[in-house]
Amino acid sequence: MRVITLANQKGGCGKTTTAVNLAAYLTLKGKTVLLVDLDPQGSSTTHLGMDKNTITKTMNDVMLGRHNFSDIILHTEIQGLDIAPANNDLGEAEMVLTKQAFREQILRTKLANLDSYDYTVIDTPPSLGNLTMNAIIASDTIIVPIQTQFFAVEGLAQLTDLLDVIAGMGYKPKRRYLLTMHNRTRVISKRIAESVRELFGEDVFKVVIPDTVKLVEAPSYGKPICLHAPQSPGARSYEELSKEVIL
Amino acid sequence: MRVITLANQKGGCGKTTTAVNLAAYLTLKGKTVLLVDLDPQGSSTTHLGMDKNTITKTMNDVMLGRHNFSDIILHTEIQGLDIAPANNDLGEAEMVLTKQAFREQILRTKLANLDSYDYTVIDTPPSLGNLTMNAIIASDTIIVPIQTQFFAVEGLAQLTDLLDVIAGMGYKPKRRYLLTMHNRTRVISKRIAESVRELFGEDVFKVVIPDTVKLVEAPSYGKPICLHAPQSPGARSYEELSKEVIL
Ligand SMILES: Nc1ncnc2c1ncn2[C@@H]1O[C@H](COP(=O)(O)OP(=O)(O)OP(=O)(O)O)[C@@H](O)[C@H]1O
Ligand SMILES: Nc1ncnc2c1ncn2[C@@H]1O[C@H](COP(=O)(O)OP(=O)(O)OP(=O)(O)O)[C@@H](O)[C@H]1O
Ligand SMILES: [Mg+2]
Ligand SMILES: [Mg+2]
Repeated sequence: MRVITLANQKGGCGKTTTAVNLAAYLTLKGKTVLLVDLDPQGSSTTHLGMDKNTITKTMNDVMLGRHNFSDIILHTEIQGLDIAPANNDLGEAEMVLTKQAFREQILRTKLANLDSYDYTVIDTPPSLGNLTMNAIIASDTIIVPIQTQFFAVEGLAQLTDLLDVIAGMGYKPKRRYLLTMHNRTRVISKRIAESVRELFGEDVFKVVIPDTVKLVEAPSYGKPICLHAPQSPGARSYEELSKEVIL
Repeated sequence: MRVITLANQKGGCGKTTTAVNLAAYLTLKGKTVLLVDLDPQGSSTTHLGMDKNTITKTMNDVMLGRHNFSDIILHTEIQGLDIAPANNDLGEAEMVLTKQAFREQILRTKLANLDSYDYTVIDTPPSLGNLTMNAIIASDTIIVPIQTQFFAVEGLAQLTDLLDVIAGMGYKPKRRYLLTMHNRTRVISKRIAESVRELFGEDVFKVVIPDTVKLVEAPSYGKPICLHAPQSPGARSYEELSKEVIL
């Protein structure tokens, strides 16, 4: 099973949008996929049309050892795409884990027992705490969404430092970078895209996700873009991404 | 002295952009303003053209009692606008404060000794931890930037809950809401704007900040919008905001 984590402590850069739409397109390509929502905001859970306030068993229970994945997994309207949901309760695990030993390997151990999926895609919160640490350590690939806006590159040093610390512990997931919310008419977008490709070379995905309203609308309909607007540029770019990921 | 905090744990919603540009326009209206950067990302510090990696005394020192505001305050290129800078060091205060008593009133006490400014504007990180708690308790007004996108309204409940807890402690700053990154051509923007006005009525500023590239570019030139593109729609909307704030 491949495990992919979306991580970047910069808020609003496209982690949830990418996790949900990549997971959906991997499924359409014939893979079985588990989407793990590890963000107490529960955005991935909401994005797939679930009511996070009525869900009683969440990733909080898995991280605190009260339940296994099989107890909390829900099917979605896309055949082959399941979700391990989250809501605000997950804030408890972030705090409790601070005081435990070996707290950063919980998710890795729990996922090791799950082998009925081809891919696990993990959405993380906009902070570099215990939950994000657990996700990175459980993964073989980290995808870092980078908005093509000024502050986007500034904050990468903190994430890179954390990845280096984790590499020192012996966990060395591949690092891939995805340019998102790209607006071809804006010079700043091109400038940032060029500097990111200079910095990270081949590790940057060839596909660039455009800044497009259909990706903003999709979550309000509780659907991934492949169901909300399958012919749109946003949908095609996430389909491209799924092809590059599978390679 | 009036104290205004920009707060919203949703990342990338325009806290820094609003803090910097509101502070700049208040200064242009003849007020003396201190901009306090309380975000370890140091975005406000960078946005005003400072190199956060060469600054040795920051808000971290003020929050940990090692320095007073007067030891760390820097002048900016706008006459009448000063900044209390931040960088990654500030992450230390967030952690240390967790273990101290009366930790949430430190900023309020430190600001009480400063009376040479008409306004203090505080930028906060995208989380509801000790730093944001300190900023809220020190303030008479909280401005919550709300992007006119789907997830923007979802996460407000957590911030409202925190404000209610703080109100229970006897600190009741006014709550004002600012619609930002508004794109007139997108139906979703209009829908969100309408539902925010229904929810919060008169507490929503009349001015709406448009989604405009000049506001994305300005930080990469280290300048507020009033210097980078003073005639642009983005500049005019922040000037409008400063007028509404002064009223
Ligand atoms: N390519 C895109 N074009 C236009 N808008 C986008 C795009 N990708 C994401 N968005 C919008 O930007 C906002 C932030 O995206 P998203 O929620 O995916 O980011 P995030 O990194 O998960 O945020 P958080 O840090 O809060 O978890 C959302 O309103 C989303 O609809
Ligand atoms: N009105 C606007 N139009 C277009 N882009 C904007 C606007 N306001 C902010 N932005 C851009 O959106 C991104 C996020 O804005 P900003 O950094 O102000 O948000 P923030 O809430 O301070 O983020 P963080 O949560 O990381 O502190 C920046 O790249 C900024 O340039
Ligand atoms: Mg998210
Ligand atoms: Mg900010």
